[in-house]
Amino acid sequence: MRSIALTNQKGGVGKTTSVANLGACLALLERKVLMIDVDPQANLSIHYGVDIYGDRKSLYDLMIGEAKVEEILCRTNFENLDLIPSNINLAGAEIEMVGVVGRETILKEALDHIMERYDYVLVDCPPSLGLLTLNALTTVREVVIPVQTEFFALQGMSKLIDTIRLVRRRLNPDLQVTGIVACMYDGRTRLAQEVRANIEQYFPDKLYKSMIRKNIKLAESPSHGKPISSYDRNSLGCKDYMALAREVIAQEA
Amino acid sequence: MRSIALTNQKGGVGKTTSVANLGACLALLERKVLMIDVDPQANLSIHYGVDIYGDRKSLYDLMIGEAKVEEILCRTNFENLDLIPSNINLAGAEIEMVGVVGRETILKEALDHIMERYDYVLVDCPPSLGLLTLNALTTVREVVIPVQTEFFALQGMSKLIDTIRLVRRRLNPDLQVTGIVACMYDGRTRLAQEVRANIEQYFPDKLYKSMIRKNIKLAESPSHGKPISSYDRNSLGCKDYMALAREVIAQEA
Ligand SMILES: Nc1ncnc2c1ncn2[C@@H]1O[C@H](COP(=O)(O)OP(=O)(O)OP(=O)(O)O)[C@@H](O)[C@H]1O
Ligand SMILES: Nc1ncnc2c1ncn2[C@@H]1O[C@H](COP(=O)(O)OP(=O)(O)OP(=O)(O)O)[C@@H](O)[C@H]1O
Ligand SMILES: [Mg+2]
Ligand SMILES: [Mg+2]
Repeated sequence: MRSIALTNQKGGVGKTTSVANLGACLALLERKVLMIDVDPQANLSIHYGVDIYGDRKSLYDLMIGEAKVEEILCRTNFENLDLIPSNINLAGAEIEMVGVVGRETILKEALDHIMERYDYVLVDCPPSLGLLTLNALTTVREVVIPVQTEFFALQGMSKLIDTIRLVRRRLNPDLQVTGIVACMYDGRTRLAQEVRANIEQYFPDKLYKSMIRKNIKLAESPSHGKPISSYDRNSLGCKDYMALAREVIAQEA
Repeated sequence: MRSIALTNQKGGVGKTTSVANLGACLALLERKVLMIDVDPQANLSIHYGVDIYGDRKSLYDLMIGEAKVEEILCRTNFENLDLIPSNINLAGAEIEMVGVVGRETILKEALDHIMERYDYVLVDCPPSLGLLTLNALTTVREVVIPVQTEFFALQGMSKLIDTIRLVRRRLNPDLQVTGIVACMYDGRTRLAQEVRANIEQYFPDKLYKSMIRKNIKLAESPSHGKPISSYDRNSLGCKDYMALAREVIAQEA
């Protein structure tokens, strides 16, 4: 079982789009996949058509001990692909957890026993390095960092790497950054090429060869409640995420 | 004096780009402008070339009472344009403030006496609705919401409007949403047109006529430590932010 958090405190870089579509592509390649939405904005849950405004229990209820995993686990319409949804109540957890003993390990404790049933567990994080992201980093063994190839992309990376190191030292000795994925890549601009070259210099061997190009179909698919592999199988977006999925699988060896 | 928070908990929608460039354009139109960076990622500070890794005191020190405003206020290289920078220490403030009495009003108390010296105070917020954003919403009288014309844009708006209503009722009776600005607009895509039509339907009279089109120069200018008006005065990005600045000024009447 591989467990991977997709995190980057910079907003709007492609975290949710990557979990939603990498998850679907891994499932198409016959891996059993669980996606977990740890963002109170619940964009991943929305991406898969979950009604986040209803009174269905979600990740928040699990973290405060008012629901079991089995009650909140959703089967998506796609084979080999399950989802643990979140909703806006999760925003309260950050403040509510501040005083709890072992506050960074609540998620791991709640999920540990079911993660073994999957080949891949992918976690979508909010755009911050607060308690929810710390819980995600304590629950998984791998981190994949989506970056937008724009100027602010590299600014936050050192803080993110520091946080990962701290979590590894104090909470989760197995945690490793196993990849960086360039999202919304537009190879025609000099800026994107420069930022990409910078990432390769600072983080040699971490940047996946597969880059996710800007593709409007990827921005349209969430409004249909589907991943790209179902919304438009022939799009560039789907080709790119399938290539990424194959590259992620190739790391299994 | 007009005080405006640019906030949206959705990440990467153009908050920082809007504060940086609307601020610069208002200054060119002879308004005295103060920009305040309330995001621990300090992208606005970086956008203006502030060294956020040095030991210069910043917003965090002001909020914990270890610096006066006069010590942290920066003059930018641009006339009529000042900046209160932040840095990563500010991330600690969220957790440190949880138990403080009147925790949402710390920023207002620290800034009240200097805001009167300006015609416009623009506040850049982090991508969340936590204590830092609540402090910003308690300090200003107006909210402008940058939205990216993509599917997830409308998802978070109801939570944002609820939070603004709550702050108005409990902490800041003057708080009003005075505008919504469409950022990174690409009029060629059906998705952008649909989302824009949705915004106009849900929030009649709030959407500024001036839309900020996608323009690579806007993404390049932060790496030069300058606003668009100085980096490329003839770019579409500069024309769009100048038009927005004029529209914001026209609301003064
Ligand atoms: N490769 C791509 N091509 C075109 N649009 C994309 C691509 N990847 C993501 N998008 C769009 O860009 C926006 C930001 O992406 P997304 O929401 O996945 O980022 P995020 O990092 O999860 O954001 P947040 O920080 O708010 O959680 C969304 O509207 C999404 O549909
Ligand atoms: N109109 C535009 N055209 C092209 N690029 C843009 C435009 N507006 C913003 N950008 C770029 O898009 C990215 C996101 O913008 P920005 O950082 O301003 O958003 P934000 O809402 O402040 O993000 P965060 O949620 O992380 O604070 C940046 O790389 C920025 O340079
Ligand atoms: Mg997201
Ligand atoms: Mg920003």
